[in-house]
Amino acid sequence: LIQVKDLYKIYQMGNVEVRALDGVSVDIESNEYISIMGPSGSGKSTLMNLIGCLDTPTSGDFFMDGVNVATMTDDELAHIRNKQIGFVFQTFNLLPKSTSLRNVELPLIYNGSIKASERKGMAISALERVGLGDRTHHKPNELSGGQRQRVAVARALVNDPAIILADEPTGNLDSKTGEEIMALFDDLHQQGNTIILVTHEEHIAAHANRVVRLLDGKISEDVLTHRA
Amino acid sequence: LIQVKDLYKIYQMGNVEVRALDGVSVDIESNEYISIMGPSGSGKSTLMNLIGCLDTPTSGDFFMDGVNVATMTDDELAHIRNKQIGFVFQTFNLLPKSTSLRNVELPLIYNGSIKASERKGMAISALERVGLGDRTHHKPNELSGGQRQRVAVARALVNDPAIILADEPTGNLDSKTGEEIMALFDDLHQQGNTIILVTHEEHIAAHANRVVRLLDGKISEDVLTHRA
Ligand SMILES: Nc1ncnc2c1ncn2[C@@H]1O[C@H](COP(=O)(O)OP(=O)(O)OP(=O)(O)O)[C@@H](O)[C@H]1O
Ligand SMILES: Nc1ncnc2c1ncn2[C@@H]1O[C@H](COP(=O)(O)OP(=O)(O)OP(=O)(O)O)[C@@H](O)[C@H]1O
Ligand SMILES: [Mg+2]
Ligand SMILES: [Mg+2]
Repeated sequence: LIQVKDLYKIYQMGNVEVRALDGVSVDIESNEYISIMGPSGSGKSTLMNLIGCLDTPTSGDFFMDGVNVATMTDDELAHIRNKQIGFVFQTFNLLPKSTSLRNVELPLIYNGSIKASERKGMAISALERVGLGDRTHHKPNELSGGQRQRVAVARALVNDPAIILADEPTGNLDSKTGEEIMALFDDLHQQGNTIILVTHEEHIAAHANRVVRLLDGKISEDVLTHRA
Repeated sequence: LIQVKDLYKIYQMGNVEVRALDGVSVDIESNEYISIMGPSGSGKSTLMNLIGCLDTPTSGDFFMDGVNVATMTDDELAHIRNKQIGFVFQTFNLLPKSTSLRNVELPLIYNGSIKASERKGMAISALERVGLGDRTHHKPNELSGGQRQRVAVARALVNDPAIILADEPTGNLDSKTGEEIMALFDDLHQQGNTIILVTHEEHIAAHANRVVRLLDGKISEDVLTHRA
C-alpha cells in the first residue's frame, strides 16, 4: 500500500542544516494499525505530512499502491488527499470563522458526488461520534482545546477514508474521552481501514499492533506488538 | 494569595446557555503546587484564564492578595499579568512571525527595567532550560509541536514570576521531555513559586500536592495528595 524508501527532509537554516528526516524507509500494508512514537522533534509530524501527500521530501521515493507520488499530477494528489486519506493535524487546522458543522463538512464539499442535505447529516453524525453533537454551531474559539481536537478527528473520518493519519489525536483529552476517540479508530481498523497514529502516550500506542520509533530523524525501532 | 468566590462564566449561544463555570470557589495559598484535572470541556482553561486575569467572569468575586480584581485599574491588571504571573497557554499563543528568541523576550520587553543586552541572555538561558538552545532562530512554523510548547513554557518562566499558570504544558511531549519540563516546575516550586497546572495525565498531576477536579463547570473534588 505505502512504501517509503530512503526519505530525507532537510531544512537549510542559514549555515545550519536541520535533518528532520535523515533516511527513513518503511513499508505499510493495507489494514495495518501502526503507532509512530519518539521524542519531541524526532521527525514524526514530518513523516506523517509526507505520507499524507501534504509535503514533498528533499530526496527519496514514496509509492502509493505502487505508483511513485513524485510522478503524480496535482489532480491525482488532490484525489488521494481528499478521498483516500483522512488527516488529523497535531495543530487541528480548523477554519477559525466556520462552525464545527461547516469544518466537518469541508471534505464532503470537495467530494462532488454528495448532495448538500446528505452532507449535513453525515457531518452531524461524525460530530456525534466524537461526543460533540451539542457543539455543532460553535466556532473553534468557542470550544475547549480537546473539543477542537475532536472536531478535527470528526473531519478526518467523515469521508470514510481508507487510510487515517492521526497526529497526536488525544494530546488534549482526559483519559476517558481519549479512550472514546481510540474506540472510534479501533472500529475503523476492524472495518478494514489502515490507521497510522502518532502518540507519545504508551497506553494509546497499545491500541496499535506495530510501533515505529523515530529518533533524530531515523527509525530506531520497528516492531510488531501483540494486542490483547 | 488567590481567592475565587462563586465564579460563573456563562456564554449565551442563541437560545442555549453554556455554563463554562457554574459556581466555582477555591482558595490558593502562596507556594502551593496544584493540578487542575477534569474531562475535556469541564471548564479548566476557563478557570485558568480567569485566575490569570486574561478574562472576566459573568459573576462572582476574585481576590489577588486580598484585592478584588474587579476593582483594579487596567494598569494594575497589566502589572499582575506581566510581572506576577507566567502563563503557558494550551494553544501556545506564540507570535508566528517572530523567532523563539523574540517570543521568549516578549515579557522582558514589557518589564521596562531590563536592558536589551540582558534580555537576550535571559531569553537564551530560558530556551536552554527547556532544551531548545539550538532552536533560537526558528520561527514557530519551523518547530515541531512539542518544541513550540516548550518555547511557550520558556516565555512563561523568563520573567521569574511568583505564580505560574500552565495549561496542559506537556500535552505534546514524549515522557522523557515531559519529565524534563516538570523538573523545571518542581525546581520553581522548591524556590517558593506558586504553580497551578492543568493536565489530563495522572503521572504529571502527581508532581503537585493538591488536585482540584472539575466536572461540568463545578469543582467535584479538591484534595491534598501526598508526594513521595
Ligand atoms: N467562547 C465560548 N463560547 C461558547 N462556549 C464556550 C466558549 N469557550 C468555551 N466554551 C465552552 O465552555 C466549556 C469549557 O471550556 P474550557 O476550554 O474551559 O474546557 P477545558 O476543561 O479546558 O477543556 P479541554 O480539556 O478540552 O481543554 C466547553 O464546553 C466549551 O465548549
Ligand atoms: N520548517 C522548518 N524549518 C526548520 N526546521 C524544521 C521545520 N519544520 C520542522 N523542523 C525541525 O524538524 C524536526 C522534526 O520536526 P517534527 O515536527 O517532525 O517533529 P515531531 O517528532 O513531530 O515533534 P513533536 O513530538 O514535538 O511534535 C524538529 O527538530 C524541528 O525543529
Ligand atoms: Mg509533531
Ligand atoms: Mg482546555
